[in-house]
Amino acid sequence: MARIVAVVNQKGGVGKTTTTVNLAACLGELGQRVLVVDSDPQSNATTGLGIDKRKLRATLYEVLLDQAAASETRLTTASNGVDILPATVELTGADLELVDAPRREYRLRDALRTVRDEYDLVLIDCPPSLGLLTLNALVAADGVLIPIQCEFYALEGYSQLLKTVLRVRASFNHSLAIDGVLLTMYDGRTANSAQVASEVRRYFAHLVFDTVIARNVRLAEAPSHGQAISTYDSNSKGALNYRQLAEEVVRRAGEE
Amino acid sequence: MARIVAVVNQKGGVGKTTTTVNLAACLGELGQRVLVVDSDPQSNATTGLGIDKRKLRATLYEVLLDQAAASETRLTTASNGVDILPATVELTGADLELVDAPRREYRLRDALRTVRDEYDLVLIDCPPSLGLLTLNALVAADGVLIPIQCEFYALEGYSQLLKTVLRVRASFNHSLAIDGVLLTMYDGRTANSAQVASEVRRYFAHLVFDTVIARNVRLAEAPSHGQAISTYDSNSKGALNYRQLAEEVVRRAGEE
Ligand SMILES: Nc1ncnc2c1ncn2[C@@H]1O[C@H](COP(=O)(O)OP(=O)(O)OP(=O)(O)O)[C@@H](O)[C@H]1O
Ligand SMILES: Nc1ncnc2c1ncn2[C@@H]1O[C@H](COP(=O)(O)OP(=O)(O)OP(=O)(O)O)[C@@H](O)[C@H]1O
Ligand SMILES: [Mg+2]
Ligand SMILES: [Mg+2]
Repeated sequence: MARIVAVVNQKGGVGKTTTTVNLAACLGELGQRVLVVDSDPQSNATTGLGIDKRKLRATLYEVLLDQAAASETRLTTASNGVDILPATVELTGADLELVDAPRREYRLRDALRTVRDEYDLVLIDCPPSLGLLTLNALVAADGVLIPIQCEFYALEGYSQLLKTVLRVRASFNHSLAIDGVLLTMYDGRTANSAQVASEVRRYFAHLVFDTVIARNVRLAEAPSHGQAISTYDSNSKGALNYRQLAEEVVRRAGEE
Repeated sequence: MARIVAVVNQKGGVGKTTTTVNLAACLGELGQRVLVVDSDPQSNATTGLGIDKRKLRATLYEVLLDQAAASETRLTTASNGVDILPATVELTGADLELVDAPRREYRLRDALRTVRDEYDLVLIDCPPSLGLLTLNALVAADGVLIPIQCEFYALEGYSQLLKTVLRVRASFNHSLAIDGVLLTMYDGRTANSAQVASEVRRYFAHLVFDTVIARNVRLAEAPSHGQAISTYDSNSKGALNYRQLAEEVVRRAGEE
């Protein structure tokens, strides 16, 4: 049975989508079957995996509103072993339309129940907010992966995030765990990155992945080609880092 | 009477806070009086302007809930001519508490009416979402300033943002204008930045500021010292760019 992991941090631009897309692709290279769920109306993960949004008949929006099944909405991608449950900007409407709906927090969890057994891992890319879409992801998930950018402002949001995780654990999903904290955009040339990294390690201790994702411009270029880094530039530092992360994720899963 | 400008983009990490803090400081250097309103629970602008959050008695949260007046909550900062209406993580609660409140969209607008005449400009730093806090900012504002990071993923969100601006203009605030679009984190070493910049100019035409903010690590370092770039490193590229922007904003205001 697949583990469902929400990639979440309400601080914006910390590498949630970049981590979701590239970790999925690198796990696919290791022979794992991964479903990416794009739960951000900006739908960057859908574009990052090369999907043409203009051709989509159904997306996560229809799935959450019970107008389509997850099994009919997911698509294969150009990355081996990686499927996606895509999104478009229409997903913004789900917040409003589900305000009074029954079981509105459990919609994603219920929808994924029908497909999760076909995968080793489900990765949910969350928007930079703690609204209904992120709440759905946290209720559906077994664990969270928290990317933290190695820059000062990124240090200020995680107490809010942890409070939200604890609240979801208390009211909706008792087994929600923190699978790991990932340091991203580490820039070895500045003291800033090292200071932030050591502060994060002090706070989160063993939860912090050994793998650190360095700042690497190839990671920012790959999405414009609709490719994961392992396809766009297999020899880049970004590809190396995300392959290391994929191996660490597999190793950690085996140790549980 | 002060112009109220909301610095807004639901895409995360595009430079909203960095622009709010540094544009305010550089306008202060030109002799303008600026009020920064921090309407993001992550309260990065509050930290970026050197405020110790542990010592705050009242913040924007109390102001929105009518428990404190804006005039008693704002603080002076170390940047000449710049005051701040600070925030803490508690602001997250405003969303929930105002759900059924009367005039919930007008709370910020009403609160700022009492202080705006003491300033030349009010800059509202928004969170990376289009929820009630951003809605309050759009209803209170005369115009919006939209930072767009020169990276591919940042191209995918502005249709959602423009729809929201139009909706607010139709239902709450008929005179809301787009004051400008600011290109940020431009990295001359990669083709990516130039492609994104030309795409943004094609879409927004004359609305795009002539000033482009280059990627400059000193901008990411300044917040850890609680200083604006003009204080932290006055000779940096980042300080130069934001001074240029301040001059352009003043020039544009004069031409209206
Ligand atoms: N390690 C890295 N090195 C360089 N650029 C990166 C790296 N990781 C991500 N980026 C770029 O930084 C920007 C922000 O990353 P990304 O969009 O993945 O963050 P996010 O947390 O998903 O943002 P949002 O909060 O808007 O969802 C993107 O343009 C991305 O291409
Ligand atoms: N021109 C720049 N060059 C280098 N770093 C920058 C630049 N502008 C902003 N940064 C850094 O990039 C990160 C994101 O910027 P910032 O926090 O201002 O964005 P934001 O849009 O306010 O994010 P959020 O969506 O979380 O509110 C911060 O660590 C900031 O210090
Ligand atoms: Mg994202
Ligand atoms: Mg910000």
